[in-house]
Amino acid sequence: IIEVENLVKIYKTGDVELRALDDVTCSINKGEFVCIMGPSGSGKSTMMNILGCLDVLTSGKYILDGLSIKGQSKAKLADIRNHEIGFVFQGYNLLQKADALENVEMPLMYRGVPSSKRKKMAEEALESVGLASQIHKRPVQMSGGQQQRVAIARAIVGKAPILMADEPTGALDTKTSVEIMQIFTALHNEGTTIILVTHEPDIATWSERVLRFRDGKLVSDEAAPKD
Amino acid sequence: IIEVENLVKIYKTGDVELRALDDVTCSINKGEFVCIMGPSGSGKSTMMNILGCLDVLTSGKYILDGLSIKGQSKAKLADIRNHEIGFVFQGYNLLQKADALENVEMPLMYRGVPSSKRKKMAEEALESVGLASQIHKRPVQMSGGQQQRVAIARAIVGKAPILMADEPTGALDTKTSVEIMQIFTALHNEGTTIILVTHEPDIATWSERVLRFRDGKLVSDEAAPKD
Ligand SMILES: Nc1ncnc2c1ncn2[C@@H]1O[C@H](COP(=O)(O)OP(=O)(O)OP(=O)(O)O)[C@@H](O)[C@H]1O
Ligand SMILES: Nc1ncnc2c1ncn2[C@@H]1O[C@H](COP(=O)(O)OP(=O)(O)OP(=O)(O)O)[C@@H](O)[C@H]1O
Ligand SMILES: [Mg+2]
Ligand SMILES: [Mg+2]
Repeated sequence: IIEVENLVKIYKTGDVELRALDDVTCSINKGEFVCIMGPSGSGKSTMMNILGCLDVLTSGKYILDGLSIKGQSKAKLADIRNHEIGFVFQGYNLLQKADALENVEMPLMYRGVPSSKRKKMAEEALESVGLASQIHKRPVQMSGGQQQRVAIARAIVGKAPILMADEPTGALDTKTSVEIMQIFTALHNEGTTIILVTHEPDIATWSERVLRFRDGKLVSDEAAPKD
Repeated sequence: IIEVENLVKIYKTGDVELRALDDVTCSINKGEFVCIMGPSGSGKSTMMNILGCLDVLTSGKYILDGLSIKGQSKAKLADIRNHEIGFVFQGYNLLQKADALENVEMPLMYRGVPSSKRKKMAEEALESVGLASQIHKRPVQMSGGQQQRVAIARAIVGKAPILMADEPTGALDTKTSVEIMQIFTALHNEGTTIILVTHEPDIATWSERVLRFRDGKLVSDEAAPKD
């Protein structure tokens, strides 16, 4: 479902050019559960942002579900994001002025889901991540792990075919992390393709395959370690 | 150095009153290395914000280095924060318009440290957390773990007697986390009192004592687990 070929992403800071992604080639099949790992600054979020159609590649190819992403219009990319991909951001990216329920309803609003159905789906998503009592709070009124779970609820509410999650358990205790991974596993069993960035080897054991990055390069592609 | 007695913190959301901290009593000695653990939403950051003089308690006592914190003026609290405490926020709280170097210089600026000395100390702090090549980048140009390390550098640059860190390794890979914990251990050996919130049992083994929270209550106070 995802094919990446010779992917390069360059950032310029002043005169300095940094190859945040350096000639990455890999493919992910429909329904796979893949983990991306690597040191801080190795290019994981940059990779996720390009796969999630949130950022443009500098050179190389990215084919998503048969469609070449390079050169697509902003409107087309937004359309793909709204229908094909559920995305959990490393920094959550919640709307500060909206409450948890409104934040989770957002992707459904973009798809034109009617208001009462939208509200019910959002409530169920928040309940599934343990936030039933928090739905009318704004992000600033919530703990770090609660905000992270709102971001997760927003990414799963639409049951998009691809779930991309950038360190979704970073702010969560072990018990809550396991509950989230159980939700992801259930989605995977229903056919969702999952791409998850994590630093934690325990989390990686829930996936089938680990792609390791270092200094913008893909350095290994192996079966996930077992428990 | 820190004494807390019957500490209560209540948040009101609409008509709902939440006891984010519920009758907490404990004391921390000068030079101790303490970990605070507990589930998401259990009150850890709320506790840190009160200890760090960033938030006011609803009722109870908080004595810091012999001084009763309740009722102190905003100016006095700011003064204490600038001289006594280095604080790593769970959400980093970096100035988005300033670069890494300027962010780390901030606490030294508040203390009136002259510009050239300030710059040198900030560079050394950033170098110690592995960010020598990132000092002129703004937060939005950095990875999650790099931003977290800028927040850490800012908290240690002034060598304040108390270091408070709210999940300082949440966005870091294992190797980088170990480097950070080695820095904290070195500071501890120089006499710094350290209070660290973490979800990760591996990080807790670096401390001497673990305070566990659940639903705003302090439920256990024990020696840290060994490796
Ligand atoms: N400004 C606020 N208004 C209302 N409720 C709040 C506010 N800040 C925090 N809370 C609530 O207080 C409780 C404790 O929050 P706190 O941030 O201390 O948790 P935590 O233990 O740090 O969690 P995490 O591990 O997720 O960071 C949570 O239920 C949270 O929703
Ligand atoms: N907008 C930008 N401008 C300049 N450099 C950037 C920008 N965004 C990211 N970078 C750099 O690209 C490199 C890769 O960043 P990326 O966010 O992909 O790392 P990461 O693997 O997700 O790290 P972490 O585990 O810390 O989140 C880093 O060195 C970072 O500083
Ligand atoms: Mg990242
Ligand atoms: Mg917290």
